[in-house]
Amino acid sequence: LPKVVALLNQKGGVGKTTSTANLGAAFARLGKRVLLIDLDPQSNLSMHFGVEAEPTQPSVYDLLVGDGIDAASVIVKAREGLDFMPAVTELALVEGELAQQPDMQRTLECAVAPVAGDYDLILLDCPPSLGVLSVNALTMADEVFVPMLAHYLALRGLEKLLETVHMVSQGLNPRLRVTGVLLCQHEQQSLHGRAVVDEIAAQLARYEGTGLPWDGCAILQPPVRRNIKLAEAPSFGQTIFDYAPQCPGAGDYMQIALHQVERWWPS
Amino acid sequence: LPKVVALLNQKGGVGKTTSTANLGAAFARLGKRVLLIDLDPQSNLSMHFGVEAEPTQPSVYDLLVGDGIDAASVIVKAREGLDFMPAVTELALVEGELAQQPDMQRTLECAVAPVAGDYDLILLDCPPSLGVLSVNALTMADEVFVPMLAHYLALRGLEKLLETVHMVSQGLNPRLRVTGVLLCQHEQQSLHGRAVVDEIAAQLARYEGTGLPWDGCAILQPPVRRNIKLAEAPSFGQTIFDYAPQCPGAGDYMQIALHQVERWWPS
Ligand SMILES: Nc1ncnc2c1ncn2[C@@H]1O[C@H](COP(=O)(O)OP(=O)(O)OP(=O)(O)O)[C@@H](O)[C@H]1O
Ligand SMILES: Nc1ncnc2c1ncn2[C@@H]1O[C@H](COP(=O)(O)OP(=O)(O)OP(=O)(O)O)[C@@H](O)[C@H]1O
Ligand SMILES: [Mg+2]
Ligand SMILES: [Mg+2]
Repeated sequence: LPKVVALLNQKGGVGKTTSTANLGAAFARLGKRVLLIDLDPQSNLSMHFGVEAEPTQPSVYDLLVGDGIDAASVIVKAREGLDFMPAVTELALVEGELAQQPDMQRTLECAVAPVAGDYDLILLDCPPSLGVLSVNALTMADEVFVPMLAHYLALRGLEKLLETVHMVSQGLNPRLRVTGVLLCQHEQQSLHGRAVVDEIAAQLARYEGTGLPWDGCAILQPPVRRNIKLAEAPSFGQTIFDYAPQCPGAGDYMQIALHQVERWWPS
Repeated sequence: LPKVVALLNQKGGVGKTTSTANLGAAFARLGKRVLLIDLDPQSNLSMHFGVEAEPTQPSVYDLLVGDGIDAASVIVKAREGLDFMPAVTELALVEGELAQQPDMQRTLECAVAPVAGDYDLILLDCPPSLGVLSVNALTMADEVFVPMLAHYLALRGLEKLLETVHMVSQGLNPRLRVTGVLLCQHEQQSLHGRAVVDEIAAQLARYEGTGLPWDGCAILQPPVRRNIKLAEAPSFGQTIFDYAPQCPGAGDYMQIALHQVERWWPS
């Protein structure tokens, strides 16, 4: 069975997609079989792979609301060992459509089940909201990473995110854990950033031993530094490892992937 | 009658709120009477003013769905010449509640009308979506500023924003114009940034003379540089002019305000 990780933060523009694409690529380069699922109607994830969408290519939308869609047909190969399921703008309608169905929170999990066994790791790129799509991701996930900026405004809204995680862990998915805060676009030299990181660390320390889903959550190391190469790569349809494998952004995502490989598949 | 400007971009985390707060503060320091309206359920705008919300303080939510709420009671003083109407998380429910009513897109405009005459300028801080709240803002606005990053991913989604503006200008608000692209968190030395700015400028040039609502839209000068002071200020409940009036972020927002004063109120 694959490890399933949701990258979730209802705050927009923090680095969910950049992290899903580049962590996914890093894990694949480390030999893991990886599936990425784009749950954002803005469908930015595929920009990182330079794969032209065939007009007939089924999307996550078809998978969720279609009848008898073959999950394997939704899969697009991005790189060696790296597959993804693309999103489309129609996904914005799913919030309404799925809401009509009973047990709608399990739709994603059930739809992906037929192909899940082909992978070591599945990463779920969530939209900037805590609606039906994100709840589907949380229902399917083993773990949650929270990409965020070390900015004061980013601390607010964390509470709402944890409320949603708590709700899902109480009912739909008792095994759900928030295991990592993923610092994105990090500016090492900023005193403000350091103060915010200390505040995050202090909050995480208070959760230790509480038995809550984020008990034991850590700040993933290293923070992913702000590095314009990470913003440039998708404009060329490339992961950071294609575009600038020696740059700090590539190094940071690879380091995070290495640490997680040791944690999830200890040798 | 006041000039009404909506700061809109459905992409999250680009700088809508930072710009509304600091442009608002700049215009007030230039002697204009300014009202800021927070339309985002995440209610970040008030963080920039350090004003403690009284438990009994009515919000934009009450103004929109309440019965017979006195618009003047929703107003909170932020600084000399700078007032604001605060948001609350319940505003997230408005999308559903207002959608039941006929003529729901005019709700904001009508609710604010009794106090509008007290101001020279009203700025509307939009949420990261193109739903009912943003459409209410577009229906009330004379002009739209689009805060955005000079990143490749930011170019996508611009089309969807303009579609929504077009729809509102066709029916509800024929006077609506998109007059400015507001470059936020701008990194001057980035070649990628310059390439994206050139692309934005080229697209804007193509709209010239088309008669579309964004005919004549310009990139506002100067771009607002990335400056950590702008992220720090709200953690102290301060505008950038309180916190670091000499920093580049303050200078950039003040320059933009000066240019707009000359355009809107030519001496
Ligand atoms: N470490 C970094 N250094 C520089 N730019 C970055 C970095 N990480 C992300 N970016 C840029 O920041 C912007 C937002 O990133 P991204 O799209 O990954 O965020 P997101 O959380 O997925 O946004 P959304 O909420 O809209 O889905 C993009 O233009 C991206 O290229
Ligand atoms: N010029 C800048 N330099 C540095 N940081 C900035 C700048 N402008 C904005 N920020 C920071 O970037 C983050 C996002 O900014 P802001 O909240 O204003 O965006 P927004 O578009 O209003 O987001 P949302 O879509 O969630 O409403 C905040 O942490 C803010 O402090
Ligand atoms: Mg994204
Ligand atoms: Mg905002």
